[in-house]
Amino acid sequence: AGIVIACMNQKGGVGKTTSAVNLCGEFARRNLRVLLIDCDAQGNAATSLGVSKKNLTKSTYEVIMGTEPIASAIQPTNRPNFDLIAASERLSGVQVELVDSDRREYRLSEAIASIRTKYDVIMLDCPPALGFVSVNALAAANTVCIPLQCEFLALEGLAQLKNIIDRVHESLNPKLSILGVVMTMYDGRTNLAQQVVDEVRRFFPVHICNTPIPRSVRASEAPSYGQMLYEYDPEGRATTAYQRVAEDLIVRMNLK
Amino acid sequence: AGIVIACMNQKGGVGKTTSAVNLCGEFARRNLRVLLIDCDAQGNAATSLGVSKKNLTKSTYEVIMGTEPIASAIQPTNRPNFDLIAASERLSGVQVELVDSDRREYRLSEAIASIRTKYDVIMLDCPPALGFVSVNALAAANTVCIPLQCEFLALEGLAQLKNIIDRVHESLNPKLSILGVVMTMYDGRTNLAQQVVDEVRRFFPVHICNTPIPRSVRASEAPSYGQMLYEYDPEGRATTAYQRVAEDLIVRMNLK
Ligand SMILES: Nc1ncnc2c1ncn2[C@@H]1O[C@H](COP(=O)(O)OP(=O)(O)OP(=O)(O)O)[C@@H](O)[C@H]1O
Ligand SMILES: Nc1ncnc2c1ncn2[C@@H]1O[C@H](COP(=O)(O)OP(=O)(O)OP(=O)(O)O)[C@@H](O)[C@H]1O
Ligand SMILES: [Mg+2]
Ligand SMILES: [Mg+2]
Repeated sequence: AGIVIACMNQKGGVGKTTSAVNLCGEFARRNLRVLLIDCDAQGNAATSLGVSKKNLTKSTYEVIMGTEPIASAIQPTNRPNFDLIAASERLSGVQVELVDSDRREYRLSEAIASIRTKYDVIMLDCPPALGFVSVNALAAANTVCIPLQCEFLALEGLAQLKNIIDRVHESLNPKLSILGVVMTMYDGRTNLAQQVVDEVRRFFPVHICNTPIPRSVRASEAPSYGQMLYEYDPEGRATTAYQRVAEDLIVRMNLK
Repeated sequence: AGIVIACMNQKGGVGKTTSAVNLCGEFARRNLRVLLIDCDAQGNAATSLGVSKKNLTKSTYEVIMGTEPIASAIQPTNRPNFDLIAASERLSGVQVELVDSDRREYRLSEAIASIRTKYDVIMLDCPPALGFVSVNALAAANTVCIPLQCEFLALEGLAQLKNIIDRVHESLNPKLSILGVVMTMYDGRTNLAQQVVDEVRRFFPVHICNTPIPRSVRASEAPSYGQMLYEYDPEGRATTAYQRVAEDLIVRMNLK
């Protein structure tokens, strides 16, 4: 049954959506059946894939609230082996709406259970926060992929992120592990980027992926065309870096 | 009495902390008395200013919970006219802890009321979310400063942000207005940046600031030295751009 990966980091703008979309694209091209679930009310995953959010009545919100069966919220992305559950603004209200509800942390996990055998990988694109939706994602996940921007301020939240993963592992989900740390927006022009990578290697020696994703203007342009990197910039440096990371993660998950 | 500015955008990594810190620095150098309140559990404001968070027992969390008087949480930044209330990880728990509490949206507003006359500007650095703390900040604010990254995905959340500002204006805080939209990380190498600026000018014709902040490696290095831009890179393009924006905002607030 499918491996559930939470793509998470509470620091904003570090490349969670870009990593989730492009790693899923690379997994799907290698014939893995992939489902991407957007857990962020901003809904950037659908946009990045050129999937319209007009008339979106069945989204991650309805799945977590339990008002629609998860299977009915699944839509195609027009790439083979690659499905999506899009997010809408409504998702930012679930924390308050479910505050009194029993087993609220397991809503996503229980919903995913019914479709898990249809996919090899289920990726959860998380919001920049450690709130209710992120805890739901960690409770549902087998493993966590941590995109980390090669910038100084991105280091600050690492201990807190590790702490919450440990707490969820102890209380809600004993099978939770860390799959990998993906260094993003690596800018070779500055010493700082390498210093950040060295620091992260000390913090996550086993989990850090060896290939950093370089900062690339084309990576920030691709979403405006609704295209993934291998579609928009097939020979680009960020594209080949994501391909190497995808192959690394496939080996770590024993999916080869 | 002091003008309260919420520095806000639910999109992550768009330059909220960088803008809050550097605009405050420029206001303080022009002899305005400034207080920066970090409303983000990541606590990047203190780090950006070289202020230690060791033994931080009086932070934004205690202020919102009401367990410490706000005056006791104020600390100096070693720059004249510039004080700080730092944030700690504890802040990410307030939404659940205060869910049953009366007038919970007004906690920050009521706390600020007692020190408001000591400052000309009180800046609130918000987290990348539209949750409880952000609503508290909007309820306390006179006006909103919106940093907006010149990238395609940053456009997606604009309508939602405007929507929540309107809703808070109607229900919690009728005096709330928009002070300005600051375009950040403008990269002249790509057409996309100018297209984003043009789009934002259509959406916020009156509020957009004319000077975009250029993308600059030195801007991302300054926090690692605990320095503001005018201290780390006094002649830099991002530094002079923030100076122009600060002067523009001072005129808009009638503080000249
Ligand atoms: N390697 C890269 N080089 C340059 N720009 C990039 C790269 N990866 C992502 N970007 C751009 O940086 C911005 C932030 O990336 P993205 O939205 O994926 O981050 P995120 O962590 O999902 O943000 P949020 O915290 O808001 O969910 C986007 O505009 C994206 O297009
Ligand atoms: N003009 C700029 N040029 C280059 N890098 C910048 C610029 N402004 C900010 N940065 C860097 O971009 C990253 C994101 O900026 P910052 O942390 O201020 O954004 P934020 O919106 O506060 O993020 P969050 O959503 O996590 O609170 C930081 O590493 C910062 O140093
Ligand atoms: Mg995202
Ligand atoms: Mg910030």
